[in-house]
Amino acid sequence: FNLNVMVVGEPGLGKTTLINTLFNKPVLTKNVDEEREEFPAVTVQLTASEIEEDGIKLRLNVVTAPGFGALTNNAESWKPIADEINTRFDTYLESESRLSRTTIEDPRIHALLYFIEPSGHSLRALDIAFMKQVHDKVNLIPVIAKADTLTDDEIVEFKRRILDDIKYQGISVFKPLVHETDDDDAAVLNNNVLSKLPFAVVGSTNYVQSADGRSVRGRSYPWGTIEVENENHNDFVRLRELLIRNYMEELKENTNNVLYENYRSAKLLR
Amino acid sequence: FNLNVMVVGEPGLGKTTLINTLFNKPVLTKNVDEEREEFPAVTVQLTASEIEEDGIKLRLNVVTAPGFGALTNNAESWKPIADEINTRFDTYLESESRLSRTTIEDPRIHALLYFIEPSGHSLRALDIAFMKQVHDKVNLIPVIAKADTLTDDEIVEFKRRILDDIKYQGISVFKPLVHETDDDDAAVLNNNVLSKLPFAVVGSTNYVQSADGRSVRGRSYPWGTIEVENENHNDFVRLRELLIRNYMEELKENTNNVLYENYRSAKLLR
Ligand SMILES: Nc1nc2c(ncn2[C@@H]2O[C@H](COP(=O)(O)OP(=O)(O)O)[C@@H](O)[C@H]2O)c(=O)[nH]1
Ligand SMILES: Nc1nc2c(ncn2[C@@H]2O[C@H](COP(=O)(O)OP(=O)(O)O)[C@@H](O)[C@H]2O)c(=O)[nH]1
Repeated sequence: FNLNVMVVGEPGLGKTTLINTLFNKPVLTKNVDEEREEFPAVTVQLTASEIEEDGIKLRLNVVTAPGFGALTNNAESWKPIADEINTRFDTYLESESRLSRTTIEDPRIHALLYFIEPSGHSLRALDIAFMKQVHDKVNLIPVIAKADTLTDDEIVEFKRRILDDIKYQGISVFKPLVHETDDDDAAVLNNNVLSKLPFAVVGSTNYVQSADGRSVRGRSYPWGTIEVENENHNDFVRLRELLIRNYMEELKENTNNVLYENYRSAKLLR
Repeated sequence: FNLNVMVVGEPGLGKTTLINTLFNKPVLTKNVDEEREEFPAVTVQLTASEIEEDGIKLRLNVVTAPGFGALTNNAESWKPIADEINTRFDTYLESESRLSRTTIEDPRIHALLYFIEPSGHSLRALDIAFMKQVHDKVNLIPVIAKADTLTDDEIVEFKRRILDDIKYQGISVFKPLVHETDDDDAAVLNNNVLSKLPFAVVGSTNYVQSADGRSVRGRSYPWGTIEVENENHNDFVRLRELLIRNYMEELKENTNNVLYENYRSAKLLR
């Protein structure tokens, strides 16, 4: 079992923190250059980790892209990342065509978490340019970073404008399917998941005191404490459900049955 | 009496909100393009307004640069802004040399508020590139935008790293002088102003209920309410003191006696 997640967004949007919060362990660490924000270019890095979910061991591969959005000229930022996605498809394609098929770990990217700066306005030119380059190759899951920057009203407005932009620009984002097994299930999915997309998330690996005295992961400000796992404070729990608990299989199936197939056909036609 | 303030930073950092909060009136308004974040290029805009401080009428000119930091390629973003600063120096230089000197409104930029994204890491390549282009022409006042994104500890760390970057890059920022009239004064200035630079600010034109029931300007979150004018919540009050109440004369004198003089000498030497 392995899960390959790509994490992209400009520096300082809490990507490292969010991944470590999602998997409840220090999967990603910061090196000094990243802290100092010295990025001469965009590079692609891989961090492998073993995590356990529900007693099941899972190999987690996190692909990051330090330097994305960090330069004065970001016009080509998307390229090393798109190349990485393609290379992983090629690796798989090649392994499929070998006569003696050894069971390799699936190298393909199963989900790409794209972090949107909480400007409160709408998508940036860079966001749109990047998402257009990858949306047809990968399950794209845009998230609003550092959601504690926005009030509840601002989040509603911002989500609406982002969805308008996404539609207007013809960008496809991953949409969990509503299985028609149960009307109740469908309703819950709709209310709790679909209507909340794109998720506005907060991450923290620090434990703080909540307002009612519990020790929780969160961020402590002079004016109050935001709790990561409080569904009234942000969509972190919903994102965890989507990525790890309820839709991991769907993400992998979509990668295999749709995204990879499209890539493969396009490649063989050339 | 006029005050010319330039306000620069990428979209969505609360610049419009902060100016309107500082001067307690809707000085700046948003047009639809700015909300939709459609910027084909960087432009320079002027908004003139009359404000009253302590019974004194003041002509406030706010120069903004929509599009700065908004493009995928921001390598040239600084140019229209630096040109504007120079043009205003030239206008003044020309008026000085006319025989019949009519009293024109001083066109020179008295202060440039540069908004830093609250990444928590350090300055961006764009921040450094921009500040290096203007620091010798204008009183540069960097501010950390949307400071409610950062905890108190993160603010201390971030300020320290920003100051390190500024020093390392040889960037001059405006430093209010400690007048040696009074040891107590100097101590207050040091504790309340100098040691808090660069200021981490929050802006809001909305009135909300504070924790103890007062109606204050602030931002209301499910986990608490941040008050703009609470000195324990952010440096807004200190910035207002610096820009409007205590150092306006010093900003203008420095512009006239130092920055303009340097510009003029350099120009006449060519
Ligand atoms: N306000 C806020 N700050 C956060 C959040 N997550 C992380 N941070 C802080 O943002 C800064 C950058 O986080 P980091 O994970 O290193 O960001 P990255 O550069 O995108 O990997 C650190 O000071 C974090 O403590 C969040 O959800 N909200
Ligand atoms: N968290 C936070 N949000 C702010 C602050 N000031 C403004 N905002 C919000 O940020 C968004 C953009 O503000 P705006 O003033 O239009 O930014 P500008 O594009 O830089 O002029 C709006 O939703 C504001 O309500 C602040 O101090 N903190």
